[in-house]
Amino acid sequence: IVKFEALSPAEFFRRNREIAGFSNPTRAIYQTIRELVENSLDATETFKILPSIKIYIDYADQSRNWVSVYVEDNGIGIPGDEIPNVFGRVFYSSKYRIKQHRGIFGLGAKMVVLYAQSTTNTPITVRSAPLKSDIIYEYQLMIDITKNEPVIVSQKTFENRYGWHGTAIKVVLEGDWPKAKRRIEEYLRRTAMVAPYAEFVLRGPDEDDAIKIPRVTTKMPDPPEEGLPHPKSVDVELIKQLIQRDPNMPLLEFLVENFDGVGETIAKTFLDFVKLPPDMPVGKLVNDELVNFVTKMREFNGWRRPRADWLSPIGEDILAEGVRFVLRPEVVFTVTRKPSSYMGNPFIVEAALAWGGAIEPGDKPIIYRFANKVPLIYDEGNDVVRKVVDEIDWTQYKVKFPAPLAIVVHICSTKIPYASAGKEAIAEVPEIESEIRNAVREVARKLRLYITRKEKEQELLMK
Amino acid sequence: IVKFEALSPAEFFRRNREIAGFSNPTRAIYQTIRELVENSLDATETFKILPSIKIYIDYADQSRNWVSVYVEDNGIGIPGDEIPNVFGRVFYSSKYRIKQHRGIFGLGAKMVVLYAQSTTNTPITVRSAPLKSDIIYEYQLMIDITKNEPVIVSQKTFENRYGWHGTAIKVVLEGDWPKAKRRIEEYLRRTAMVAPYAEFVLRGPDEDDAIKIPRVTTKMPDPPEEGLPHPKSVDVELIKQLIQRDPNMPLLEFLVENFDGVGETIAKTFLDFVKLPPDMPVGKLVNDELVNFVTKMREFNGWRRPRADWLSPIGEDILAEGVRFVLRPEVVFTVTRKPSSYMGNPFIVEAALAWGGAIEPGDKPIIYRFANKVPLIYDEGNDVVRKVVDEIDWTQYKVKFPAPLAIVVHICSTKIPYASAGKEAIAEVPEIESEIRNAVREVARKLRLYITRKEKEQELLMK
Ligand SMILES: Nc1ncnc2c1ncn2[C@@H]1O[C@H](COP(=O)(O)OP(=O)(O)OP(=O)(O)O)[C@@H](O)[C@H]1O
Ligand SMILES: Nc1ncnc2c1ncn2[C@@H]1O[C@H](COP(=O)(O)OP(=O)(O)OP(=O)(O)O)[C@@H](O)[C@H]1O
Ligand SMILES: [Mg+2]
Ligand SMILES: [Mg+2]
Repeated sequence: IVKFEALSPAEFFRRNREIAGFSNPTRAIYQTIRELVENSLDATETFKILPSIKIYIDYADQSRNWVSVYVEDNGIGIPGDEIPNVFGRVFYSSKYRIKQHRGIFGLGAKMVVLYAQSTTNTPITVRSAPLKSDIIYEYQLMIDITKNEPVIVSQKTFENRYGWHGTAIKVVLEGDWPKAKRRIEEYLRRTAMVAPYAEFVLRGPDEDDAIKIPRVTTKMPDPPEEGLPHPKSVDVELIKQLIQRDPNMPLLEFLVENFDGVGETIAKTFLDFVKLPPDMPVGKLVNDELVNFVTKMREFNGWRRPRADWLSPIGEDILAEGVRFVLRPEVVFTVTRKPSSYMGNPFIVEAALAWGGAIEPGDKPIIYRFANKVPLIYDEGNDVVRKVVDEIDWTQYKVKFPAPLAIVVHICSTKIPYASAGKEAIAEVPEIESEIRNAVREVARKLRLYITRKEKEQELLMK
Repeated sequence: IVKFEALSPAEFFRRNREIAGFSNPTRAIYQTIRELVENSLDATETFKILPSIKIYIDYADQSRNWVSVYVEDNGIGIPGDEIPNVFGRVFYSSKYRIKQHRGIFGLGAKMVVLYAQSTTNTPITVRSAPLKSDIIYEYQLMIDITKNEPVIVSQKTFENRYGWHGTAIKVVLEGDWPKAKRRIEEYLRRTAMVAPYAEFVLRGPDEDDAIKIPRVTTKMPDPPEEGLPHPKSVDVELIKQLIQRDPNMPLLEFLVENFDGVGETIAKTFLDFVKLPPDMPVGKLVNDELVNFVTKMREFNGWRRPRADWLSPIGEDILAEGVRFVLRPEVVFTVTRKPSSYMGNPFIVEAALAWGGAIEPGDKPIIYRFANKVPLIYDEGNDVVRKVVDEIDWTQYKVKFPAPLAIVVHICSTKIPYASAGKEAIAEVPEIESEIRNAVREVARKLRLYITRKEKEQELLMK
């Protein structure tokens, strides 16, 4: 007898938490901290606030490996009425937009709650004050796993006497801090490499467990704007959803209003190309004509290229400062490539090459990978960046191994094609791979110039 | 202004299809075929039916890269009233049980429908007849993505005149058959390696595109039974759900009825250990007492070890036949290890070592990885099997590279810890890693014995 069942999204991720990175108590505490820190960075830097983030870890019950994790930021806070869903409903997010953020899935904060609840049955405590709010909201929440809904265990408000804004979260979970400590410190150091305008305090449970990462600049990249989808990124479902909003809208207006890279002239040219009248109500587009319309949108080569206003690359100077501070090399070369796109999604690749100084010589380059400023630490074996760097013939750039060489690659996009919900590796996309190759070669050429000049100086000194 | 949204599971996976393996048209047609073939194998072999599976691929519209994929099996079919949810509701499955299956997520068939619908806007056609059914059901279905519900486009029944049973599925999607063809053929060959009792016909769109993989044995492993969770695998949420079913049940009975490895004597010993009365109604277990109960269940060492009746390993003989047929080596050694467990989930590792014959000599062993009889083809770089095989010093086993050596590793479990929803790699679990190491060493020792004997024979011949 075969018995069929449906699961709520919360139940699915409770049972399959490995696919979101919570595979064991060591990795779980690492993933908890990174999901919360990434939310804090999205809530500060995207809004031109210099991030100040505190991370306090304490032993809650050492006999059971229980740790309490506290993360506090000075970000834009969460509106009081949104706090329950933000932490209690899987697939709930403010980042389902065409805009560069670290977050993408609407899952991270919920995985933290699911994992903590499954291991310690304790609620998450959230305190938050939006900008200019007179009130500080405090909730204790759990998830009703069968319904995928928040359960409010307690709720109170305080007068916001000192004009605080931000979010503070406390959660108790089963986690192996001693085993995870190294990775978490490394994660924060790498985060600082690409966000040198952020300050972090990490305070662990033991006396000597404190790390202070100061801000080394107040320069921040311009935050991204919110965009519209590009015609090359559409699929049938998206078009259907857009048509639903106003089926009477004329085709011409539909194209101009809803898509990036489409002005009136271009829209008219496209409508000629597909042989449809500009004033036809878009709701009349159905079945095979609709599919054809979508296919032709992706095929048409007359659209303007996807804009990069929805992106916020680190920038060559800020990236150099971050790499200099963390790796302390003899010299750093950086490049921010021109915007490119894959399937209508704009992306930018940035690379840094650090040489000498405090960098340990190795048999191959040390690699630091980032996607939307998030350090990717696990799963390097499969990642396209490792593949590209290993395929380069470094002797062409005057590098003989062992050599003190580190490569930093950052890909930012409105849609990072993550290979899994744990955000550790990027799926194979040919356009991205080729841009990474170009970026690494560009900084490698700068290194070759530097090495050549140093060799010439050496020769002159010898005479 | 920050705008919050909720997504249905269908919408989430439509937008993030890369985390389920549908990252581009080449990989999408591969993933489509594997999801359907894995469902067909689960519907046959689990019920002692010798699998016969047909896979027909045709060009539906070459100008748009549209292919039609047809998969038919002779399995137990799908009950007529369940067909809509099976294909139209994400997180719907008959495999959310304690039992070894290829399926685990309740997502595969839905991803096929989502991808096809997003690229061609055409419904999936499903025809199915359960065992001994007088009726054949036929549906045309799509998914209402916003609601995560099936949309029945058409529905009919036929008289089942010839007593057919099984399922036939036809779907039209954007897919790059020429690029995917090699990988799909390799996938089928590897599937046959661990299921030599199954027959496959793969017929592509071009004249010469036909592969017939015949059955080479009618011996099948015993199918798994359905089990109960083991106490070491529980978390708080699971216990809460079990308590809900009958809060008045006495603790002793609750333990004996709901868990594997728990008889009355053991249950009494455990209740002494946690100092709780055997007749206490389980619903009285709340808050910290409940969490303590769960923690102690995982800590207690008196449970019987997890049973392997819920598993269905390939078996040393069947595995040898499959490897011999596909790789045509000079010699094969196989081992099926004793059952082991991780976090209360039983698992068995099986390994085969194939040497010489038609195997190409290489600089390191060729690896074939399987999880619950599913070939893992992508993402080898990160997989624990590659790591274990590379760490072995093969000279200890009289192997000098280049050498014609292939290693097959199969892990079967009631819960395979997949690293992502695309089922290509396994997350790191220490117990599994150590069992893989033991299995590979065991077959390596058999190879060393063989090589030593051959050397001695050579010496005798020389004299
Ligand atoms: N510290 C914070 N400050 C302000 N808003 C926050 C904070 N943490 C979470 N949020 C809000 O809650 C939402 C849900 O967070 P969650 O981490 O679950 O998903 P996400 O960040 O959108 O995506 P991802 O799953 O990829 O992390 C965010 O989109 C954001 O709007
Ligand atoms: N060919 C088939 N024959 C019989 N039953 C099938 C067939 N295909 C699918 N099913 C049923 O539909 C359910 C859903 O299939 P689906 O592939 O979506 O999920 P799953 O196989 O349970 O898990 P996974 O997502 O890991 O593949 C299965 O559990 C099974 O009960
Ligand atoms: Mg997040
Ligand atoms: Mg399946």
